[in-house]
Amino acid sequence: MIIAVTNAKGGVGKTTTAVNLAAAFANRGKKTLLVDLDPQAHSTRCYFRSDPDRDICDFIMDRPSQAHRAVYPTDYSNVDIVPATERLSETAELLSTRIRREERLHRALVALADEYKMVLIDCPPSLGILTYNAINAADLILVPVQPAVGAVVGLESLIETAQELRDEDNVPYRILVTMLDLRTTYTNAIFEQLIEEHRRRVLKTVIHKSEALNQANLAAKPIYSFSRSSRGAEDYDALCEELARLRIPT
Amino acid sequence: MIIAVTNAKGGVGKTTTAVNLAAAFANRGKKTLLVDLDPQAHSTRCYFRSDPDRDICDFIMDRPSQAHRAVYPTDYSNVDIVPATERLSETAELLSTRIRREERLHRALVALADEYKMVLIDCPPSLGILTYNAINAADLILVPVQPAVGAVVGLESLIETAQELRDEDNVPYRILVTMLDLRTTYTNAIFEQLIEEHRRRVLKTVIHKSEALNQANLAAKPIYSFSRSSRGAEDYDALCEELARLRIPT
Ligand SMILES: Nc1ncnc2c1ncn2[C@@H]1O[C@H](COP(=O)(O)OP(=O)(O)OP(=O)(O)O)[C@@H](O)[C@H]1O
Ligand SMILES: Nc1ncnc2c1ncn2[C@@H]1O[C@H](COP(=O)(O)OP(=O)(O)OP(=O)(O)O)[C@@H](O)[C@H]1O
Ligand SMILES: [Mg+2]
Ligand SMILES: [Mg+2]
Repeated sequence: MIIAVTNAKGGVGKTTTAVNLAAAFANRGKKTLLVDLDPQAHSTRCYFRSDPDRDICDFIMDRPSQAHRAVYPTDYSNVDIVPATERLSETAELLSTRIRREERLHRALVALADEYKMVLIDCPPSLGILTYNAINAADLILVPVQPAVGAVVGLESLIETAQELRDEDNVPYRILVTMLDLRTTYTNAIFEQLIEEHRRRVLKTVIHKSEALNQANLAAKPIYSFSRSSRGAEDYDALCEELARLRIPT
Repeated sequence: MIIAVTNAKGGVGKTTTAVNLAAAFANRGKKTLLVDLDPQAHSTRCYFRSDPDRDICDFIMDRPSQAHRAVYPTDYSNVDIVPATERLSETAELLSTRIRREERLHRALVALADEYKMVLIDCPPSLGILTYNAINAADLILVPVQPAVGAVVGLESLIETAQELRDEDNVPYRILVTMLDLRTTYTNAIFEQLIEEHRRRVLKTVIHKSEALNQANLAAKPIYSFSRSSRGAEDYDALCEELARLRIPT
């Protein structure tokens, strides 16, 4: 299953989700590919320490038959990566003028389809050509949403964009509530109201605010290499279970 | 003074800072212009409720003599706004092919220079053509930084970009620590170490994590219209004082 982890809003937990879901699936024996589609390369730093010869730019721009050359194993068993570098910004600009510019990631992933049980795509905080590529490639569009400002407004424009890109009315998306702070009851109540119309798309699993998750990110490690018994590790395990049982389309 | 509020990292408090600093300066009688440079238009929603005839796209793309036509008063005394809309994404793409594409915002602001004591530019979470325009236009580059992942890595590439764009070694930037949570002592300690080499650029004022600030954002209001006696309001007042006394270049 190809999962695009996307939300144009910044800092809502896309990278934390992509990094830790990849590890969670890997822990269950599923061969997993993490595709870093963000020029800021934050998920890359959790799995890859050197300068890659080839990277996401080559993965997208080369012929699909060459895509595998930009895939690297990592130290984390069952996780491979297509690493990002800052030259991805430039590639995104070049991509804007290319034929089939919104489908290139999809074609590269199709070429690798049989090798991976799970593919996780970490998207940048923007609704642009990179995110369009992820939306087109995805079997499931996973939208981390923080109980906070603009959560729903951004969501609706994301869904409209996905409908247009994929030419389908019923886009396969799910909402993941992230960074839930049980203390902020007033904010959470407002958020509950705002999210009501998307209720059946909201996953049962909620990722709670967890300092261990934040520190694991600072240490550039998946939560399972940092604090296996933390709330954050439990939450991503539960999410992994729920997604594994998911049957899409809705 | 023209202040660009920028950081490619998502969710670090750029919008919260632009919105509340604008109000803080306005409260002190300074005529202030808020320029929303983010296609997600989050700072616009705190000051502007209708569909503007002209917006930031016109402000950037038209001749400088026409720039004033995209400026609107708001209900907040002393705050005017150049509102953003989602068509700014498209404009950013068109802008990539235009002459002097990195200087257009600067030229539009020069045309309005005498009318405003303060100009605050809210930037999107990316290091691209829109942020380049803000960096070029700025007297001060204000970088909100959250004690968290990637804080310093992103900072260094931002400074390098600014040096190249402005052709100066000594870029006028300051770091604003945001969303400081006094409970997360371990994270804060790590962050202290990481930020050490930028020590003299870090502002004395720190913005603490404050639920009132988050709720004010949810309610689409500046903190002063929402909870005047909150910690968040105090912090942005203190920041306003510190910036008003700032003498740049360093
Ligand atoms: N459940 C959580 N509990 C505590 N902190 C978290 C949690 N999830 C993420 N964070 C922290 O919040 C910040 C933003 O998270 P993250 O980088 O994953 O978001 P993002 O959506 O990928 O951001 P961007 O839009 O910049 O790509 C990081 O500092 C991260 O460590
Ligand atoms: N000091 C604070 N205390 C508590 N919450 C805050 C604070 N500052 C910002 N927030 C909240 O954190 C989230 C991110 O803040 P904000 O939108 O200002 O960041 P941003 O850098 O503009 O994000 P983006 O990169 O998406 O433009 C919002 O939900 C906001 O309400
Ligand atoms: Mg990210
Ligand atoms: Mg913002």
